[in-house]
Amino acid sequence: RDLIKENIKLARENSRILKEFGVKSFDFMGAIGSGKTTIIERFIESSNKRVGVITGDVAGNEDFKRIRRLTPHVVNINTGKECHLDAHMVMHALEKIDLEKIDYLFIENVGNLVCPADFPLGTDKRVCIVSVTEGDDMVRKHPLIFQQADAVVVNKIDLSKLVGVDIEKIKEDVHRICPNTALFLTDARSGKGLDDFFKWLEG
Amino acid sequence: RDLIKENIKLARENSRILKEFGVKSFDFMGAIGSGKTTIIERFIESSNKRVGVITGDVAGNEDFKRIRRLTPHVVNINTGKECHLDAHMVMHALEKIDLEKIDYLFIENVGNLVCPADFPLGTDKRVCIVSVTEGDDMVRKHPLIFQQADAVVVNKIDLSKLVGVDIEKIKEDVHRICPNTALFLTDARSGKGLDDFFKWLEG
Ligand SMILES: Nc1nc2c(ncn2[C@@H]2O[C@H](COP(=O)(O)OP(=O)(O)OP(=O)(O)O)[C@@H](O)[C@H]2O)c(=O)[nH]1
Ligand SMILES: Nc1nc2c(ncn2[C@@H]2O[C@H](COP(=O)(O)OP(=O)(O)OP(=O)(O)O)[C@@H](O)[C@H]2O)c(=O)[nH]1
Ligand SMILES: [Mg+2]
Ligand SMILES: [Mg+2]
Ligand SMILES: [Zn+2]
Ligand SMILES: [Zn+2]
Repeated sequence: RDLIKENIKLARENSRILKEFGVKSFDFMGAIGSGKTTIIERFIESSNKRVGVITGDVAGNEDFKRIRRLTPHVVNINTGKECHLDAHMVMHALEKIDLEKIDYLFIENVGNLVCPADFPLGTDKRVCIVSVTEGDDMVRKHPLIFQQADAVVVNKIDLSKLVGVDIEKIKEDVHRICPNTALFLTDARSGKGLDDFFKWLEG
Repeated sequence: RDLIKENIKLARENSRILKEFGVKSFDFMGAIGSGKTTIIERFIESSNKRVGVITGDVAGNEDFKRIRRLTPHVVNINTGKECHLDAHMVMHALEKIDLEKIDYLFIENVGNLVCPADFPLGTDKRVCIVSVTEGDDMVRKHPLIFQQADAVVVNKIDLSKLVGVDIEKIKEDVHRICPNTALFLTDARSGKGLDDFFKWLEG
């Protein structure tokens, strides 16, 4: 479809601009409420890098307000009826960020394990963040987005027994469905497992 | 758009067929992993009604296999790239269910709080099921789907303290954004709060 081709063209343009300014960039995809904003907050709090963020949501500015407390370089995108960000939206958001003043850019995509897979944004890496509270089968159920990701984060591991989820089953699915993808197990509330993930981001 | 108009036409047709057979029907929308399948399982286990189910997922038959253990009247729909069920897919699924043999039909939609809002399926009622583990702002962030729902279920209330979520905030959002929608607070693992919700379904 033309939409996908047009998006790839714009994503390449975004990538060119980010590289020109030497900004390392990440597309944080994942399920609704999996912990995307919390993990970005933890990174900003623990890193000495200058961080910019684009928050993507269907409506409102909840995530924008949370990030705004930690960095001035943040832009909100409301997608309205669209259930994913695309490279065109990101292109306009980049115009509003002073790329000279940041080292890292996180783009928090709309919570959805389907459509974001088809719309790369032009970032260096793509990460898919899910939570054990969603059950142990979300990787099997949504293979395409995990195959597009460079890393998978399985968050809220502190709650696995309380939802009756066997983390080994999730690990097996990741190894089967996306064997070349880095896998991190985290608890973003206590910070457990985040060090390894942040080292991979800065790697 | 024509797609939406065409969908409404087919949804009316589905509704006509279901009413002809006297089948009470429900569209279970909601976030990924919020507890939709678990709540349907609980209903089948506790009710004396004959239940049919259409399970909608992007890929695989995980939910189908779970429901198959409880009722023979179950059909799986794989939506592939689509992040929502539509009336056309449901029309074909209905052809595979013996509607004479069931009293209730549950349609478990794809986990997504955006697009299902625009695609009614022709059921009597629409329910939106979210979980406290997704945070306390998912109603504010996705107003459209909650305004389409006849009832909202906030599930996994047993975990609210562990994710730092204030249920009162969610209740306030529901009263503000969709004041005419019935609200149920549940813990589908222990069964707490399900009686009231099931009474509303059978009401
Ligand atoms: N117990 C526990 N709670 C967590 C963890 N990570 C995040 N939370 C909680 O989960 C809820 C959702 O976290 P967010 O960071 O808002 O999730 P999100 O993915 O950004 O959500 P959306 O942007 O709405 O899709 C909040 O109440 C967090 O406090 C974790 O590792 N363990
Ligand atoms: N603690 C707790 N766990 C729950 C509750 N309801 C469901 N779970 C668990 O949450 C996970 C997801 O439940 P499912 O019923 O598969 O959720 P779903 O909405 O059908 O998921 P998808 O079809 O993948 O979108 C499972 O591990 C369940 O055991 C609850 O009320 N409390
Ligand atoms: Mg967020
Ligand atoms: Mg399910
Ligand atoms: Zn989409
Ligand atoms: Zn959609």
